Parts: sequence; C-alpha cells; structure tokens
Amino acid sequence: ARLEETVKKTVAENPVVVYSKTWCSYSSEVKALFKKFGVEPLVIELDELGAQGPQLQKILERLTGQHTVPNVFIGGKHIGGCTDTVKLHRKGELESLVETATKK
Amino acid sequence: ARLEETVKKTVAENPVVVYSKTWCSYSSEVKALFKKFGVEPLVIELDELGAQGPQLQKILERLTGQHTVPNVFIGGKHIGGCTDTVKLHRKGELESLVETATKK
Ligand SMILES: N[C@@H](CCC(=O)N[C@@H](CS)C(=O)NCC(=O)O)C(=O)O
Ligand SMILES: N[C@@H](CCC(=O)N[C@@H](CS)C(=O)NCC(=O)O)C(=O)O
Ligand code: FES
Repeated sequence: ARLEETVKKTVAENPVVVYSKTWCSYSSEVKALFKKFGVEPLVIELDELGAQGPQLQKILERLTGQHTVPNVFIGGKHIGGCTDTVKLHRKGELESLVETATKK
Repeated sequence: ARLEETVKKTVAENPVVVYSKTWCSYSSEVKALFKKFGVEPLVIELDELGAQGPQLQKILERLTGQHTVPNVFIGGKHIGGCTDTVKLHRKGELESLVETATKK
C-alpha cells in the first residue's frame, strides 16, 4: 500500500509523469514528444529501480489496467501509452491538457 | 563459431529475416509493415530462445554492429532496425529489395 500511495502522490503532484524503460524506443518517442514543446515530464525509469521496477509496474497495472511502458499521466489523469499520447498530440489536445495541468 | 554460422546461413537462405523481441513495439511495427505488403519474413524472437537469445544478439552485434531489435536482413543484406526499414519503405525501395530477394 506504501508503494501505491507513492505512485498516487507522484502523479497528483507532478503535471506530467512518464513511467518508462531506458532502452525502449516507444518510451523515448514519448519523452521526445514532450521535449519538443518544451515540457519536462517527471520520468521514472522502471528498469533502473531494481526490484521496485516490477513492483511499480504491477501497481500501475492495478491502477490503470496498463502493464506496458511508456505509461503517461497528465494532471493526475491516466493518458495511456505512446500511441495514445501521439494521437492526442495529432488532435491538438495534448498541449492544452499539459497547460491546464501545469497551471494547477 | 557454430552459432555464427547458423546466423549467416539463416540470412543467406531466407529472403527476409527479422530478429525480434515479442514484447517490443518497434519489432511489432516492422513485422506489421512486411505483412502489409504480403511478405512473410522469417521471424526469430530472441526472448523465446533462453540463453541463446543474448548469444545471438552478441553475434548480430559482431556481424552488423547493431545490438538492438528489430534487426532486419533482406536478401542476405543487413538493412538495420525499424526506422531504417520504414525509411526504405517511404522511399519506395523496400518492395523492390524484397522482390529481388524473393526471386533469388
Ligand atoms: N500501444 C502501446 C504499446 C505499449 C507496449 O506494448 N509496450 C511494450 C514495450 S514497447 C511493453 O511494455 N511490453 C512489455 C509487455 O508487453 O509485457 C503504446 O503505444 O504505448
Ligand atoms: N532506431 C532503432 C532503435 C532500436 C532500439 O533502440 N531498439 C531497442 C528496443 S525498442 C533495443 O533493442 N534496446 C536494447 C538496448 O538498447 O540495449 C530502430 O528503429 O530499430
Ligand atoms: S521495447 Fe521496443 S519499442 Fe519499446
């Protein structure tokens, strides 16, 4: 329950959070997308946390139904993976979501 | 040397070969691209071969300079990864490479 609280706190307190793996190209694509319009997400590399990595992934799966990386949150809301984030960007909705979340 | 011979033989004897990992989206994208124009590549999932997986990856790195997946060969020639294959497709060169390789 402690680790679950940490995840909930992390996504509530940071406008953009990306759970990632360092060697995954889809994770890199999502990180690059945010950089392109000047946003510095909080990035948590699940493969650099030892045993906590898989534990966090299990919690993310319980909280979001998604066990894959990248796992993206904006303004505390679960967005999804790389394809979901790119789709929002193509529709022009990502920037406004980020703006609202950063103003909070 | 035995495993290296197997890799050389595999890429020489099959028109299109993709060394992949089952859970990697870039590997899936490349497999889907070939399927789109009706090509059935020989797919080798490195994460399903136990200890041989990392050994094959080391050999691929020695032979091609590339340790990442997907690792694509057409007509015995090293093409590269997902971005390289997609670039060739965008330039309209991928289909003709595959055609020449399949006629051999
Ligand atoms: N459509 C999803 C795909 C996510 C996905 O399949 N991620 C892979 C890595 S690229 C993963 O986490 N695989 C681990 C698994 O499938 O267990 C997205 O765009 O994020
Ligand atoms: N641009 C390359 C990227 C390849 C890449 O970075 N692949 C990742 C998985 S998506 C990989 O093999 N990572 C393992 C590593 O970096 O050691 C491509 O398009 O194939
Ligand atoms: S591991 Fe290959 S795209 Fe994520």
